[in-house]
Amino acid sequence: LTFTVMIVGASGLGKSTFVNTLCESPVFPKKDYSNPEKAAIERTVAITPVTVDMEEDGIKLSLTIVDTPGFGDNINNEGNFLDILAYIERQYDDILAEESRIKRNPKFQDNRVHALLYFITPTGHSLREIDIEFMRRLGRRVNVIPVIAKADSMRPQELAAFKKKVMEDIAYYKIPIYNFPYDEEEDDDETIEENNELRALLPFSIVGSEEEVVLNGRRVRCRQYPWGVVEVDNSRHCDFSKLRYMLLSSHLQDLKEITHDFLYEQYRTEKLSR
Amino acid sequence: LTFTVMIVGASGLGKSTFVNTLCESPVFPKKDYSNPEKAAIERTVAITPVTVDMEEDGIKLSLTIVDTPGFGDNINNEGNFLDILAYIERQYDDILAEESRIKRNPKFQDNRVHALLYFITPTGHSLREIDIEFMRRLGRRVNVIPVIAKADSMRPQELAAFKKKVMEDIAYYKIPIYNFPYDEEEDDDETIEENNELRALLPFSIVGSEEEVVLNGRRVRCRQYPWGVVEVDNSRHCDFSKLRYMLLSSHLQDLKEITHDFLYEQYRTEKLSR
Ligand SMILES: Nc1nc2c(ncn2[C@@H]2O[C@H](COP(=O)(O)OP(=O)(O)O)[C@@H](O)[C@H]2O)c(=O)[nH]1
Ligand SMILES: Nc1nc2c(ncn2[C@@H]2O[C@H](COP(=O)(O)OP(=O)(O)O)[C@@H](O)[C@H]2O)c(=O)[nH]1
Repeated sequence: LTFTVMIVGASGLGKSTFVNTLCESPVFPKKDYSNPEKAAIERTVAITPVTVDMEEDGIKLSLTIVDTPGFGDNINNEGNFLDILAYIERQYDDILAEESRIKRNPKFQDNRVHALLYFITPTGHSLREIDIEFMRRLGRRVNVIPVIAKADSMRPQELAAFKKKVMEDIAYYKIPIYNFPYDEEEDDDETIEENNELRALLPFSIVGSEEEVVLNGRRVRCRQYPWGVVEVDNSRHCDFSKLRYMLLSSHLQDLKEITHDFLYEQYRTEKLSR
Repeated sequence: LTFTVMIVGASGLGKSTFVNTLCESPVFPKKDYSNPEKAAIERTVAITPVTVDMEEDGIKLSLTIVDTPGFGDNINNEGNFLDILAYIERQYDDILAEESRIKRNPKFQDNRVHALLYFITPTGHSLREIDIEFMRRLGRRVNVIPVIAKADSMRPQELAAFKKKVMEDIAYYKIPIYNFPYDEEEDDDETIEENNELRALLPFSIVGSEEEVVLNGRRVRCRQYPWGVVEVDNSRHCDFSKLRYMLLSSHLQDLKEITHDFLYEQYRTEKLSR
């Protein structure tokens, strides 16, 4: 079983930490920013896929994570956006080329991006122009799943209000996102219920941590502050565990199917009609 | 006694909350983002000074706060920067014009900016290109005091490491900031010691809050999370009280003198030599 997820958002929103938390291993080691010259070089690293072998519910999963250079950090960010879009479309072009070959390539690998996690800066206000622009343009090519980064910087009422505003912006600006579709005819009540519950949580609030602490006898992934401890897997603290379950388990297949049957087909039609 | 401070940084970094916390009154009411159309309009509001009458250590202070539209939110941010620089220079131009008048204007008001608080996004990495560029260019015209916004989103070791990296970047990129200068000859040991302590805290970590809660019988300004309570005035939680004291009390005079004797003079020389 294979699955590819791309991670997009400004530098410092906890994306590397999230990936390491998701995969339960240091997939992206801590970058070295201690040296300003080195930091400048690290910032311009290109888009790099990394594959991790995992097991979910007893099923082996080869998960490919595509990290993207922190965007939104520059005075002008159009270049970053175009690189990301080009990467996504290149994987579609490879499929297109392979489809048209008379002699198939037996070693061919499908590297299409099945989901793009877009990390929203927890401003507490509404989506920024850069978020609207990027999600709207990327949403035509890939399943965009908006997440609120560093959700532990928001109080519960701020988080609830922010989620509501972000979803209003997404509707208002007609930003296409993955919204847990179901088939009234085909899906059973339990599936419909699950989809409604997950959609109601959007955008998912994320807290990531590679630190483990023993709390009340259990090992817990958390962020320890002088004033308290935020638990990654505690659904009263954030939606991390729900996001992980839907991405790697319950909705993995649907994300792949939509990519193949709809998003890829859309690209193919547009490209062949030019 | 008058003093003007400008507040600069991306939207959602808690700038309005900080001002309200500093002045202990709702100087900047909560903006209305509930309506996407309204939010878009609010975002483009121009640079607006607001004056608040306060009392510090029994001394009456007329504090002018200059809010700037959230910058760094756009795909291209050069326009925002130019507006801020233009505002600062316009106040110098007014002084220049008044200096040259034969018949003085008795109602003339000195609106020069004495300190600019630059809100750094708490990424945990290093300064972003936009921070380096803006602080370096603004630092030539005004006393720039870097502060780390939403410091409660960082664990103590992350905050200490980030402060260190930011100061290394400031040195490496030669960013001029207000760094608590003292005169070996003129200043007494206590003043030198105080300046060294304040400089060692840079950039100041900020947490703001308009909410008050009773904790252990005292009224405390704080942010209440499900996992604990962050106290604004607790120096183990952030540097807010130290920043407030130096800005409105101990270093107010020095910031005004540097603005008048050095930064304004620099501008005047450059402008008259063109
Ligand atoms: N408040 C908060 N900080 C986090 C979280 N996850 C990571 N961080 C911290 O944010 C900083 C940047 O994290 P990193 O994963 O390198 O972010 P990236 O640049 O987006 O990859 C580090 O100091 C992390 O420890 C989180 O969920 N909440
Ligand atoms: N974590 C954290 N959030 C804050 C802090 N100060 C304000 N906020 C929240 O951040 C959001 C934006 O605050 P606001 O003052 O409007 O930011 P501004 O856009 O920079 O003026 C609101 O939800 C605030 O409650 C702080 O010190 N820490």
